Amino acid sequence: EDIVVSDVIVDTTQARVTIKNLVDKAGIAANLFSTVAEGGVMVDMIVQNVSQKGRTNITFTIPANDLEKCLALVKNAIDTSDDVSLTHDAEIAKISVAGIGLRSHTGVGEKMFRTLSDHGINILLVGTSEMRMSAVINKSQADAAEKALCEMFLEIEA
Amino acid sequence: EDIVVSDVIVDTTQARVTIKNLVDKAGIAANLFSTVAEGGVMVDMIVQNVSQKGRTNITFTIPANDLEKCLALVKNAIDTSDDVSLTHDAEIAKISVAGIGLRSHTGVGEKMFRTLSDHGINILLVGTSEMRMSAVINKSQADAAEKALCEMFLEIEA
Ligand SMILES: C[C@@H](O)[C@H](N)C(=O)O
Ligand SMILES: C[C@@H](O)[C@H](N)C(=O)O
Repeated sequence: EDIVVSDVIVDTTQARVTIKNLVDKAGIAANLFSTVAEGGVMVDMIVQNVSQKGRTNITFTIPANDLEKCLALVKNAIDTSDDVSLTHDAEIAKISVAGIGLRSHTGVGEKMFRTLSDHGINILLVGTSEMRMSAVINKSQADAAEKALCEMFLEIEA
Repeated sequence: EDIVVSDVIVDTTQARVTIKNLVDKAGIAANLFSTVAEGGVMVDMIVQNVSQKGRTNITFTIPANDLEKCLALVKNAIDTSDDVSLTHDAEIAKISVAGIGLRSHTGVGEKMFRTLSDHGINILLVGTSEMRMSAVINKSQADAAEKALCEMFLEIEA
């Protein structure tokens, strides 16, 4: 019954960048990602939750090797006088469960999160789509997460 | 040069639910999504950004027809005495740009956000993966967004 999941992917090559307290108005995301793209940095995951009091945070992941360059680019683009700030984390792993029609199988997200929590793994960031559910966790737990998710979804002793 | 994008999808059948101020520790996401799944509500997008002061928000989208049921389920599952609260929005559209290898083409996210901002469309929520970039916007702007994104990515006068 778990055949909808075709793959478990663990990526330990990325870093997280978060811009905090951005004004939630049209054009802000466009400007940010233009800056990063023009700097030649490739962005993988992008996560933005709903705003509170007109402000929100945008987090994205990039190759860890580009972290210095990316932080420099973004620092020039943000308005620190407006309380916008920057955080980053190089000690992450991005784990993804890939398949088809994940939405119509209510069990996948729940199983993925339960599997991680059963192993005491805290979920730092989540972004999902119909074909891929991705969570960012601490890099030190990447192997444990991979093993547990492979056992859960692929019936493999990884 | 835009052939990596194969589809522009606009979904106006969903609603957004956000649980605010959750404790950021292992097991919280698992409990939340178990509750929703056991109630028979199918979850599509899930977005969680990084925590601040040990707390974070989780947002997810569901069929708009399940909103009442979902809110009732979640209210029972959260600890309002711990300042955890619930918000929702039925007036959303989820717009997605789908393709292959979106990560390695730095232009796609930037173009998607720029196209929306050029039309004055504010981006409320973002969750992306290598094959699909999704943004939630106000439902009233769904047609404008679809037209603009089809013109940008599919060279169609939609
Ligand atoms: C925060 C950012 O996404 C903003 N809402 C925008 O549309 O660009
Ligand atoms: C907030 C929630 O995702 C929590 N970090 C968990 O792992 O369940």
